[in-house]
Amino acid sequence: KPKIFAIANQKGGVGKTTTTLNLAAAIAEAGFKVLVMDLDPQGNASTGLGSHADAREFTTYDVLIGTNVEPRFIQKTDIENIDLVPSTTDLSSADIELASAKNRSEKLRKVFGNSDLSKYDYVLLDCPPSLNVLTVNALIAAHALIIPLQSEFFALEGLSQLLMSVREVRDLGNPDLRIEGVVLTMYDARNRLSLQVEEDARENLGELVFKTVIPRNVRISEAPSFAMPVLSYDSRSKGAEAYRALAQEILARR
Amino acid sequence: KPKIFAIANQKGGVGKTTTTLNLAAAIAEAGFKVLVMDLDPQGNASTGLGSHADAREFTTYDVLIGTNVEPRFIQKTDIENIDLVPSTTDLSSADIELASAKNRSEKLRKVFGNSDLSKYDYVLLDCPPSLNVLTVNALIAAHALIIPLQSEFFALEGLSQLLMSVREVRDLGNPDLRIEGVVLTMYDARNRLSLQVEEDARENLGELVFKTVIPRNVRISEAPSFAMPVLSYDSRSKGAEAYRALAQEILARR
Ligand SMILES: Nc1ncnc2c1ncn2[C@@H]1O[C@H](COP(=O)(O)OP(=O)(O)OP(=O)(O)O)[C@@H](O)[C@H]1O
Ligand SMILES: Nc1ncnc2c1ncn2[C@@H]1O[C@H](COP(=O)(O)OP(=O)(O)OP(=O)(O)O)[C@@H](O)[C@H]1O
Ligand SMILES: [Mg+2]
Ligand SMILES: [Mg+2]
Repeated sequence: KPKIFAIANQKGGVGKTTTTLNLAAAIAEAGFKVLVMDLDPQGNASTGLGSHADAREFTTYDVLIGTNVEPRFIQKTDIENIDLVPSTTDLSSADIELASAKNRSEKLRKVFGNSDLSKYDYVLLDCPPSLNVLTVNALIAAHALIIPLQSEFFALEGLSQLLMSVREVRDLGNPDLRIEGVVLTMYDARNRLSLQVEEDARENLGELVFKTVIPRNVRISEAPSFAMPVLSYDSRSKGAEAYRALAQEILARR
Repeated sequence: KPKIFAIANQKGGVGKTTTTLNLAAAIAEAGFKVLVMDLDPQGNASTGLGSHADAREFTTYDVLIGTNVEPRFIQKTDIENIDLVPSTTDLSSADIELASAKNRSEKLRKVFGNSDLSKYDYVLLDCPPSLNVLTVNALIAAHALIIPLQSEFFALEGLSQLLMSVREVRDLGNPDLRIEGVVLTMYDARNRLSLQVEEDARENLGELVFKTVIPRNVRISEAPSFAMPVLSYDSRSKGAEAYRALAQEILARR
């Protein structure tokens, strides 16, 4: 029943976690139930939702080596309508442990198939900055991919690699994987580079690029140190408003 | 003879490539010979030094699966005193190919041991945003580690993971690995978060933190689209000056 989004881009620091957290918060605020699953061993999405590093008894690691998403793996968060499966650095050993398994890339999809996630409307998968086995598992388990694109030169260079990987994933096991959209992040209208990246992206990707653009906004980067999304930290900030607009674009497609 | 630095941090987008490129440029400007080796399949350091994606016949992949750094693997760049071993996405299969090899983590050190790199004073290894086999190879082959630390909350959270990995690498095979230093990047003195991260870093890490701080500077992020370090793109910019100061701190230790 839930729609499963992977938030992925192998380029580092482009706003994957920030988009996962704040899109989840905006969708939850609109009254829909969201499960966030942290597939990054760094555990930033977990921290950003208020999960303490020493209170993560069960994590995404347990999901990947298990058979289904057991209810005890899921933590409540302080935010209404958002639940979390956190991660710790243990998750980086999933890479090695899954390495020898047959169908190692389809593990997460298989586990979702055995799980009852019907209470959720959306599942958001925060991916690490790599096209490793964790990200590939997310791409195979997901219905659609949301690509945060930082408004910088190196980020644009990485986009073609990512789109090639999407084609490979479709051949590998998820022919129905769609691109929900590309969202420009850390956009600064005074910066020529931002305008150039936006122009290039819209020219090459057209409708795939969300109309909503996420501006560079200091309140967004302050929010994680208070262990909450920017929608809770500073509800009227430009960052919060932008993520609400992004959520509306996605919810309108229901 | 050359001093080998790994520039690493598993957190994405913290300025690893930017520091590799511009520190190399500043050291080269001071008259020392530098070899940059791109260990990131994204190939950003290669692009940043003007290497065209379709002109990378030999790459770091050839180094890792070979026995020594053959002269044909090394490209000249447009910058005096800087040579490059570029990378392409082929490098991400090194992960899988090395997976079954014995001593897979020591491959790069072994290759360096069989190579004549005596014409260089410094070798800089740009690492991907992960603690995978590529980064571990760099940490085992290096004399010292330079850690770019973005002045943001999530970046600080990742630092303790990285320092733990350094301890593991020392046990694993490189007991002499030193931390050359932690360099604060994208620092904005008007932003409370930057001041807080600096305070935390200097309090916990003391002398390990370089005196030089790299400011957020738009000229730094524009330079890669002109395929050159900021020292060439805008020599008098705050970004260029900061990387010169960082180089001076490191060169003074010779
Ligand atoms: N729109 C924005 N305005 C200001 N700062 C932002 C914005 N989006 C993200 N940031 C900050 O930029 C940094 C990188 O963002 P984030 O950690 O979400 O990227 P990521 O792609 O998840 O990184 P990684 O590749 O390490 O997983 C963080 O410190 C975050 O707070
Ligand atoms: N001091 C700075 N001021 C402004 N922009 C910067 C600065 N340092 C880096 N950048 C920009 O921030 C982005 C991230 O930097 P960079 O790509 O060097 O990080 P990285 O750690 O190498 O990323 P990855 O984890 O993907 O390898 C780039 O677009 C770069 O141009
Ligand atoms: Mg992240
Ligand atoms: Mg890089």
